[in-house]
Amino acid sequence: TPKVIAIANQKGGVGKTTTVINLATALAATKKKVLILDLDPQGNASTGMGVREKNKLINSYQVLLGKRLLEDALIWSEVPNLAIVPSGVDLTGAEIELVNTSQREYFLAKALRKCKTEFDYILIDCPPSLNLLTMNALVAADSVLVPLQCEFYALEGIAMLVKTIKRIKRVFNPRLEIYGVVLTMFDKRNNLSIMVEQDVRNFFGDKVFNTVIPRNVRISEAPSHGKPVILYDWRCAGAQAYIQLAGEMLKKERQM
Amino acid sequence: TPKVIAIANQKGGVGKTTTVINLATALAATKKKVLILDLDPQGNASTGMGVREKNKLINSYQVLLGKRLLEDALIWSEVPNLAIVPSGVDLTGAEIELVNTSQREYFLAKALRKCKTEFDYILIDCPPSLNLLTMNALVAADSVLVPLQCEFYALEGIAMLVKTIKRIKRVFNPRLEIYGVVLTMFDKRNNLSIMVEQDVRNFFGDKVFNTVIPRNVRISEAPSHGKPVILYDWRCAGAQAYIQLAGEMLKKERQM
Ligand SMILES: Nc1ncnc2c1ncn2[C@@H]1O[C@H](COP(=O)(O)OP(=O)(O)OP(=O)(O)O)[C@@H](O)[C@H]1O
Ligand SMILES: Nc1ncnc2c1ncn2[C@@H]1O[C@H](COP(=O)(O)OP(=O)(O)OP(=O)(O)O)[C@@H](O)[C@H]1O
Ligand SMILES: [Mg+2]
Ligand SMILES: [Mg+2]
Repeated sequence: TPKVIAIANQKGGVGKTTTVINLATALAATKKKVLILDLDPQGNASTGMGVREKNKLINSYQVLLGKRLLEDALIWSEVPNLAIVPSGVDLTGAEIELVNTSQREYFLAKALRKCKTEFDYILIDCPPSLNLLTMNALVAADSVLVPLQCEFYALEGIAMLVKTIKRIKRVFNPRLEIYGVVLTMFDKRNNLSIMVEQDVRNFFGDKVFNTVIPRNVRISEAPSHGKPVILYDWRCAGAQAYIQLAGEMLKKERQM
Repeated sequence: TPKVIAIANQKGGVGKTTTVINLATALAATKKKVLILDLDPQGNASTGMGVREKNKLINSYQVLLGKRLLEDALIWSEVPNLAIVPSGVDLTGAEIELVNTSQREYFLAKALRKCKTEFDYILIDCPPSLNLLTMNALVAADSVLVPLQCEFYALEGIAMLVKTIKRIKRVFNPRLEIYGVVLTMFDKRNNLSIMVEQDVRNFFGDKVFNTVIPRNVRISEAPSHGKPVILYDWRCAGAQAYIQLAGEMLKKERQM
């Protein structure tokens, strides 16, 4: 059965989508079969993977509500071994649709259980909020990967996220664990980055990956070409960091 | 009556909170009486203005639901003429509480109408989402200021935001206008910034402020001191840009 990892953080713009796309690509390059599930109405993961005309496709909203099978919605990307379930604008309305249903937190877990395709990893891109979409992702997931931007406001939000994860684990999903924390947009010339890194390693200990993702302009250029940075410019510091992160992940898993 | 401006963009991390705090400070420095309303459960605007122990205070959640008057919740900041209604963690639950009530989009508009204090401006910091909190802000506001990060994903999200604003104007709040678009985190060494600026000026015309906010590390340091960057380091490029933005705003209003 696949390892389901939710990439979540309610703070906006911390590198959730960038981490999903590039980690998925790096894992797929090691012959793992990977699925990206885009659960953000903004649909940045879909665009970043080159999916066009999102509104014409079967999307994660229909899969979430059980109207379509995951297999019907998934699209194989230009990266071998990597598929994506694209997002749809109608995800914005999911909160209002789900809130009065019973089992509203379990919709995604039920949909993923029906998936027959053999994936090694399913990575879920979450919106910047602790709403029912993110809750569904945390209930369906085995673990949570937390991208943490090296900025003050991002650090402030971590306590709220950890509290929510603990509550979901207690009430809805006992197997949920924090898979790890990855520092993003790290700028070694900037004291703030260094300070945040120290704080985070003190707070989370060895849950923090050794690999740190540097601020790197090639990363922010890649989405306009509809490609992961690993395909856009694999030599750049950003791409190399994500390749290294995937390596560290796989090594950590072998030791478990 | 005060000019109510919602600072909104569902894309995360584009500089909404930073714009609210620093624009409010610059306007207050010109002797305008300004109120910041923190409608984001993350509470970054409250922290950035030096508000501590948020959970012990009366907050924007109670004001939104009509349980407390705005005057009971507001705190005068260390910046003369500038007050803030702090956010509370219970705002996360507001969506689920409001969704089944009638008039769920008008709660904030009703609460602001009861305000007796004479403010010239009320600036509302919105969460990174098009949820009921942001809807309430757009229904209560006279206009919307859109901070736009000079990045590809931020540009992609603009169409969705404009569509939502038009819908709110048509269905709930006929006076709602786009006050302006302000480019943030602009890096003149980066082609992507230049490309985004051209696209945005072509799309929005003179709705785009001439003032562009540069990427400036002092801006991201200021929140850890609980101060607007204008107080933390008024000489830096970031502070000067926000002072210039306030000037441009006031000039534009005089010409209307
Ligand atoms: N390491 C990096 N260096 C430079 N730019 C980056 C880096 N990581 C992400 N970015 C850029 O920063 C912006 C925010 O990243 P991204 O969209 O991945 O964050 P997010 O957490 O998914 O945002 P949201 O909360 O809106 O979903 C994007 O424009 C992205 O291209
Ligand atoms: N011009 C700038 N230069 C450098 N850093 C900036 C600039 N503007 C904002 N920042 C930093 O970038 C991060 C995102 O900004 P901010 O939190 O204001 O965005 P936001 O849109 O309010 O985010 P959210 O969507 O989570 O509410 C913060 O850490 C902030 O300090
Ligand atoms: Mg994202
Ligand atoms: Mg904010």
